[in-house]
Amino acid sequence: MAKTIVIANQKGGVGKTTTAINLAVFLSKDQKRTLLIDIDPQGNSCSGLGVNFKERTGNGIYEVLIGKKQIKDVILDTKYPDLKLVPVTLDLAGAQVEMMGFPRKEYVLKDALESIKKDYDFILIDTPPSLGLFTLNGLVAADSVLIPMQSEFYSMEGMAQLLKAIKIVKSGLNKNLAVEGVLITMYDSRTNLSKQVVEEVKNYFKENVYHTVIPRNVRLSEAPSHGVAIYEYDYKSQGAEAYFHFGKEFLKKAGSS
Amino acid sequence: MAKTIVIANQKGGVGKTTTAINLAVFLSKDQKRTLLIDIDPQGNSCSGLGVNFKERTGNGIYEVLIGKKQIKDVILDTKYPDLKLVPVTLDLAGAQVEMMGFPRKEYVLKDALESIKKDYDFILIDTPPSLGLFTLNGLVAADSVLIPMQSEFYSMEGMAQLLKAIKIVKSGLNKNLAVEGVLITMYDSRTNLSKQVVEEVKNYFKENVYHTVIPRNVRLSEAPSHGVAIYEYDYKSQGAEAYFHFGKEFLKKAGSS
Ligand SMILES: Nc1ncnc2c1ncn2[C@@H]1O[C@H](COP(=O)(O)OP(=O)(O)OP(=O)(O)O)[C@@H](O)[C@H]1O
Ligand SMILES: Nc1ncnc2c1ncn2[C@@H]1O[C@H](COP(=O)(O)OP(=O)(O)OP(=O)(O)O)[C@@H](O)[C@H]1O
Ligand SMILES: [Mg+2]
Ligand SMILES: [Mg+2]
Repeated sequence: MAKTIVIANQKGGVGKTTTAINLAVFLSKDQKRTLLIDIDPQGNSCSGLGVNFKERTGNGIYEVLIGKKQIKDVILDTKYPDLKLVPVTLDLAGAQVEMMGFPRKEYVLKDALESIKKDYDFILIDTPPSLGLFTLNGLVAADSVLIPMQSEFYSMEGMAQLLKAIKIVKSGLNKNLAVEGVLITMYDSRTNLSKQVVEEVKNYFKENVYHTVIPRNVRLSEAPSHGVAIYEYDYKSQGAEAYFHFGKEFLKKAGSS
Repeated sequence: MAKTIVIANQKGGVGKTTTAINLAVFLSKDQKRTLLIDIDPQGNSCSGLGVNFKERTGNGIYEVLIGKKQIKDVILDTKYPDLKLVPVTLDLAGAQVEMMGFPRKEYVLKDALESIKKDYDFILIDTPPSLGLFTLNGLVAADSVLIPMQSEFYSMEGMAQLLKAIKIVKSGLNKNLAVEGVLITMYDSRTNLSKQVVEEVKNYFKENVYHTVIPRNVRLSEAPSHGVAIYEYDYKSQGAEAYFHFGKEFLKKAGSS
């Protein structure tokens, strides 16, 4: 049975998509059958894996959420044998209003995943930078939440809101929701700010913070324009090394819980 | 009569708030009566100016949007004499669902601003990283849109969606909406990626792109933790110099249109 993990943080640009893609590819290279679901209308998980807009018309998470298609009919292959992708189509942006009237609007993704969970070891869900209906669907469908956290001042500000949202979901819609872990991203060892934020994050989240810290590394921001994960783009880079260590630490922690 | 400018880009972490704060302070220092409205539930424009969560209960943009308060009753002073702030309260996150049933749900902010436009030279609106109802209210209330654009691959991806949303608003809800300009942010002259994106942005937006480019500069990310704009935090930094030049270029362009 798949372990379902939602990658969420309503602060924008903290590395949700970068973590989703590089973790998903790491897991698939470790022979874990992995499914990546992109539920962000921006579709960055798709474009970062080389699946462009044109290939995504009419067959994506939007059609599944409004009940037009089964999830198994929209799953795409990727360059990586053990990694499959559920793309987002541009129409998703309008779905939030459409879904407001659904009786089980928070459970739509969870219900859709029931039929395929047995086919995968891990299901990752990339979410948009908001606490709206799509992220809510991710939190309800997931076993746990992976929180990428940029080492910057504004990131700490948003933590209270995110934890409040997780608590609300845990008290009602998804009683089993746990925090998988907090991953510090874009760390710049030359700045005091990064060191201060890391200290605060460790005080706040204690053992939930991964030991691996992802440094700021331009190769990570170049890889998506080539449609590959960091390991293919530049396996010697600091970014590749960090996401590789994170993958191992993630498996050790996730595998045991 | 105030010129109203909405700062928008649904891609997360591109420098919307950093631009909103540093432009608002620049304008106020140039004796322009300026109002900054924070309509992002994260409230980063507030915290970046030293207005913390506790000071914002019960008196913010949320109360205005649901009709409980007049906008003039929630305007706060800031450290800067000619800069006033409309804060966001935490309840805003829930307002989107509440407002779905309003007859003029896209015009609520525009209507609220009518009564105070004569008191200001500029009104700036900081928006969340999405194309939801709050950003839509900003696009309908504004005369023009200022688009901060990070020099990264995913930023270009989102441009088509943003321009489509602007076009839709222009065709119906706000016929006068114009593009004020595109500001390139977090530029790193050492990387090819930055150069490539800038090239593409200039091809795409032509004379709408500001000549001033904001470099990546850690002092910009440190300033908000002190609750001041970059000019006070470190006026000799590259970040202060860049936002100062941007302010002048902005006034030249905005003043003349
Ligand atoms: N460790 C890193 N070093 C340098 N650049 C990075 C790093 N991680 C991500 N980036 C770049 O920073 C930008 C933001 O990252 P990303 O898009 O993954 O964040 P996100 O949280 O998914 O954003 P959004 O909130 O818009 O969904 C991207 O251009 C990405 O390529
Ligand atoms: N030119 C810059 N150089 C370095 N850091 C910057 C720069 N501009 C902004 N930052 C930092 O990058 C992060 C993202 O910027 P900011 O929060 O202003 O973006 P945003 O578009 O408002 O994000 P959101 O989409 O979450 O609202 C912040 O931590 C900010 O301090
Ligand atoms: Mg993303
Ligand atoms: Mg912001």
